Amino acid sequence: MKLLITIVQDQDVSALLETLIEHGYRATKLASTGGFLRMGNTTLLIGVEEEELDAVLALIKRTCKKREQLDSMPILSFGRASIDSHLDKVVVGGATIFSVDVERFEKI
Amino acid sequence: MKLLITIVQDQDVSALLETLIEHGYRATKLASTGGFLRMGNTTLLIGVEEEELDAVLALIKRTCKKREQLDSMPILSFGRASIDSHLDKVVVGGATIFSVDVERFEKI
Amino acid sequence: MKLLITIVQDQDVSALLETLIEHGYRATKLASTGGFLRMGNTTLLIGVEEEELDAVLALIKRTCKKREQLDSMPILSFGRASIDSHLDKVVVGGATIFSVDVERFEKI
Ligand SMILES: Nc1ncnc2c1ncn2[C@@H]1O[C@@H]2COP(=O)(O)O[C@H]3[C@@H](O)[C@H](n4cnc5c(N)ncnc54)O[C@@H]3COP(=O)(O)O[C@H]2[C@H]1O
Ligand SMILES: Nc1ncnc2c1ncn2[C@@H]1O[C@@H]2COP(=O)(O)O[C@H]3[C@@H](O)[C@H](n4cnc5c(N)ncnc54)O[C@@H]3COP(=O)(O)O[C@H]2[C@H]1O
Ligand SMILES: Nc1ncnc2c1ncn2[C@@H]1O[C@@H]2COP(=O)(O)O[C@H]3[C@@H](O)[C@H](n4cnc5c(N)ncnc54)O[C@@H]3COP(=O)(O)O[C@H]2[C@H]1O
Repeated sequence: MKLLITIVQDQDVSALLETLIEHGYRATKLASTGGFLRMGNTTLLIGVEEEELDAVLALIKRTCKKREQLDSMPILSFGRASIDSHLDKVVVGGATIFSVDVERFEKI
Repeated sequence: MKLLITIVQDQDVSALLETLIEHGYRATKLASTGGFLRMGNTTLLIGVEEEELDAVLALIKRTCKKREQLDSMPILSFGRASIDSHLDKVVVGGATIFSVDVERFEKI
Repeated sequence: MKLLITIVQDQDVSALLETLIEHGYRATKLASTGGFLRMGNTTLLIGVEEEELDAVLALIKRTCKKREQLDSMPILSFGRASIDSHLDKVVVGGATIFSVDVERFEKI
């Protein structure tokens, strides 16, 4: 069993959950915030069997899109350094995925 | 040190936290949502020493109950496929527990 | 790649995020609650390369402070046992950090 800790943009969550469920996968949704843009995003916990990992990653790739975030207000703008004007266009990836090994999985 | 990522029903959270604390265990609570039923549930992070794992799992088993969710509106009902009427009764388990190995634990 | 699951006090979050970003690190913020004091705190997910781990831990140590929580109402006070009066002062650490190994890291 592997646990995918998957950070996606809010706009892709409902389509991603729907396709995961249709394929019989399970997921838990946590509301989160990006550290840089300080905008809301979503962290999904997706527990999958090892042999399902590639199929789930393919579903995520198909559903989650890269987007350009215009007029972003990254965290630095309130800090010590004034930000460079070219930061007004930040590309946010479709998904950031950490796969960790699950030593023990229990359902009660 | 192991980290238990434990998804439980909201109704069991306060009893579970109380019994964990009484036994000297520590936990952090995150509000979450089930991917299928899209109902609120709770994800607990519980960091325990390896030799405490079985005792903590036993506490979770004693406290968290299976429940039938009637008239559920699983995610598919808004999707392409219309859901089968027998889905109006979904059994939700007491807890789903992922135990992952903690390579390094620091308290500052 | 290691994933640092880092629980900090709300008061230190914005300074910590700012210094992480300035040093080129990335983080995701999750609102959480302490199991004992039932007060809001913050759980950060920080994915770092293994050779960056010590530097990031040093940043966290510099930014996150221990604090005394006065007149706390730990969870037991609503439970079966009435709490001992000396619990009216609880020391909350600057950060609790679980470092887990990331078997596979993907950005889409
Ligand atoms: N220190 C920095 N310097 C310059 N540019 C920076 C930066 N931190 C982030 N960015 C840029 O801003 C985008 C949004 O980052 P944010 O932190 O708001 O939102 C992030 C964050 O919530 C999460 N994330 C990405 N990498 C992470 C990591 N290593 N650890 C934890 N969370 C991560 O995924 C979201 C999307 O990340 P993505 O990389 O696609 O897109 C990032 C990246 O293009
Ligand atoms: N694709 C699917 N097809 C048919 N039935 C499905 C399904 N996904 C979920 N169910 C059923 O619906 C119940 C509630 O799922 P939900 O996703 O809302 O709420 C879930 C979810 O938040 C979490 N969870 C369970 N397995 C997970 C996994 N492998 N990865 C991540 N989260 C999981 O634990 C909660 C309770 O799960 P539990 O298995 O006891 O109970 C599940 C299961 O009986
Ligand atoms: N069963 C118990 N008996 C006696 N005293 C107890 C206790 N549980 C907690 N405390 C004390 O209360 C402080 C706040 O705990 P809380 O659970 O609200 O907030 C905690 C919790 O959210 C998290 N945390 C700490 N250890 C954890 C673990 N092993 N697993 C999961 N979360 C943990 O970090 C926050 C700060 O923890 P820290 O240790 O610095 O500070 C703790 C500790 O000094």
